[in-house]
Amino acid sequence: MGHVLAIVSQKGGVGKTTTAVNLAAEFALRGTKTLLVDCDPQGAVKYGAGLRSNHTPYGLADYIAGTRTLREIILPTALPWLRVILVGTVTNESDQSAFQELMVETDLLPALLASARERCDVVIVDTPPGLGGIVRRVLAASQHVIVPLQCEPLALQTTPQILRMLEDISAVNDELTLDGIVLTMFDENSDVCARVADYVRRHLPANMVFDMVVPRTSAAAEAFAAGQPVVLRNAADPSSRAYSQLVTELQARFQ
Amino acid sequence: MGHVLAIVSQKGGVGKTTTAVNLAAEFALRGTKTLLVDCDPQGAVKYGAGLRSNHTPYGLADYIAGTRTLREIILPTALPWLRVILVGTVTNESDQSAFQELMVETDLLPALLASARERCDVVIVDTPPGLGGIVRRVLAASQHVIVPLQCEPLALQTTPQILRMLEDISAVNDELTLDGIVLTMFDENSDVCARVADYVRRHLPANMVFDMVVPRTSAAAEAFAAGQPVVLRNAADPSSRAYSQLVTELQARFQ
Ligand SMILES: Nc1ncnc2c1ncn2[C@@H]1O[C@H](COP(=O)(O)OP(=O)(O)OP(=O)(O)O)[C@@H](O)[C@H]1O
Ligand SMILES: Nc1ncnc2c1ncn2[C@@H]1O[C@H](COP(=O)(O)OP(=O)(O)OP(=O)(O)O)[C@@H](O)[C@H]1O
Ligand SMILES: [Mg+2]
Ligand SMILES: [Mg+2]
Repeated sequence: MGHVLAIVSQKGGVGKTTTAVNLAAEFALRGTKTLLVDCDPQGAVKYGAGLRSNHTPYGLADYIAGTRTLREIILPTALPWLRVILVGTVTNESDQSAFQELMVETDLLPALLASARERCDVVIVDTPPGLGGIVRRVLAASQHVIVPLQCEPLALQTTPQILRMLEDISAVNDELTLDGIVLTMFDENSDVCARVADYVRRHLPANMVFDMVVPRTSAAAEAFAAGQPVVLRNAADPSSRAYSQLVTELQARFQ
Repeated sequence: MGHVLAIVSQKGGVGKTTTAVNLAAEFALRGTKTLLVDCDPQGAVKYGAGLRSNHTPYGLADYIAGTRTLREIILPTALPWLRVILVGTVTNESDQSAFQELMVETDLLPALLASARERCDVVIVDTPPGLGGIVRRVLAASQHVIVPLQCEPLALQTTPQILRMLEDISAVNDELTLDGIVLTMFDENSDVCARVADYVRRHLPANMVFDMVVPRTSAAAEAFAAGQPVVLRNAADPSSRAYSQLVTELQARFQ
C-alpha cells in the first residue's frame, strides 16, 4: 500500500508546487512508482512536471465533473515511473468557485487518492494556498504531509495557522502524520533568512523541522520556464541536491 | 467620493500584502484619508500595517458575522491618516470555510466598501491568492485594481488567469479599471527576472504595466518582522521609493 503525501501551506508562494514536482520527480528517478496530483485550480504543476508538449488539458476538474475518465487524465511524463494528474480545464475558467465547491462535496477525490495508493508507491498532492475546503479534503485523505516554509518573517508569523489545522484534521484522520516543515528559498547571504531559520529551529520541536534546507537558486526558478523539475534538469544544482536529500529521508520513513 | 483599490493575483506570494500595506501607508503619509481592509483569512496585514501593540483581534469576519460593530473594527495606526480593518478572529480558526462562504453571500462587504469610499479618499483591499469567491466579490465592489507580478517564470505563466477574471468582472462592474501590473521582487542580479520583465513589457500593452519596478530588498522583507510598512520604517530603501513612485502615479489618476 502506497502513501499519499500532501504539500500544504497557509501562505502563498512558499514553494509548495516546486516541492511537489521535485519530490515526485526524485522518487520516480529512484524507480518508485509515483503519481503527482494537482488540486490547485491555478494549475501550476502543468508548468513544472516534465510533461510532453502535446498532452491533453484535462485533469481532476474534468474527472470530478464526470466529463472525463480516470484513464484520460493520467498523463505520462519524461520519467517512466512518474504519472501526473493535472487540475484540468478549470484553469481556463474565470470563475473557479464551482470547482472549489465540487471538490469539497465530491467523494471522487478521496476515492481517487485511495485507489491511487493501491497502485502507486507514492502519491504527491499539490494544494492551493490557504486553509480552504480543498486543502481540508486532501488532508483528510492523506497519510503524510509536508509544510514548506519560506525563510521570511511573514511566512513564519502565519505558520501557527497551518499547524492548528493539521491538529484539527488529525482528530478525524488518525493516519495523518506531519513529516515536517521544509525550509525553502534559503538565501545564505540574507540575515533575515538566517534569523527566521534559527528562530524556527529554536522554537519548534527538532523532529518537526527537516535538517536539510532548500536554497534559493536561479536554476530552481528557471526550471518552470523549461517545463521540467530542477532535479531532472540540473541534478547538480544545490536545490536539487536538497530535494534529493529530502527524498532519502522520506524513503526511510515510508518503509 | 473616494476610490476602492483592490490588490489581486491568481498566484500566491507575489507581494499583494506588501503592496497593499505600503500603498496605504504612502497615501496616508501624504495626507490622503486612507482605509486598508484585509479580506484574506490568512490575515497578513496585521503583521505589516504599523498597528499599536494593544489592538483588538476583531475585524471583518466579526463584523460580517454580526458580533462586532464597524466602530469596533476600525483601528488606528502609527499614521494619523491611516485606519485599518483586519480580517479578524477567523485567523485563529482552523476551518476558514465558513468565513469564505459568508463573504461570498453577505451584502455587508459591498455596503462596507461603498460607505468607506464616502468617508475616505482611498480604500485599499488586500485579498487572498487565487480566483475564489472572495476576490470576485471584492472586485465587484472596486473601481481600481492592481496586479502584483513577481518577476519569475511561474508567476508569468499563470497571469492570463487573473486577466481573464478581470475581463469577466468588468462585464458586471463597468467602473472597474485595471490600473496596471506592478513588477515586484525584482532582483537586478538575476537573468531570470530580467527576462520575465522584458517578456511582460514586450507582450502586454504598454499602459498595462507600470514603468516603476519594486526591487527585492531585505528591508522590505524585514519590515514585517518589525510590524511596519517599509515606506514608514525605511523611506530611503529602493522598495520604498518604488512604492512612493507608484502612489504619485495613482494620485494623478485618481484625481
Ligand atoms: N529553491 C528555490 N529557488 C528559487 N526559486 C524558487 C525556489 N523554490 C520556489 N521558487 C520560486 O518561487 C516562486 C514560488 O514557488 P511556488 O510557486 O512553488 O510556490 P507555491 O507555494 O506553490 O505558490 P502558490 O501559493 O502560488 O501555489 C516560484 O516562482 C518558484 O519558481
Ligand atoms: N520588494 C520586496 N523585497 C523583498 N521581499 C519582499 C518584497 N515584497 C514582498 N516580499 C516578501 O515576499 C513574501 C511574499 O510577499 P507577500 O506576503 O506580500 O505576498 P502575497 O502575495 O501577499 O502572499 P499571499 O499569497 O500569501 O497572500 C513575504 O515574505 C514578503 O515579505
Ligand atoms: Mg503552487
Ligand atoms: Mg498576502
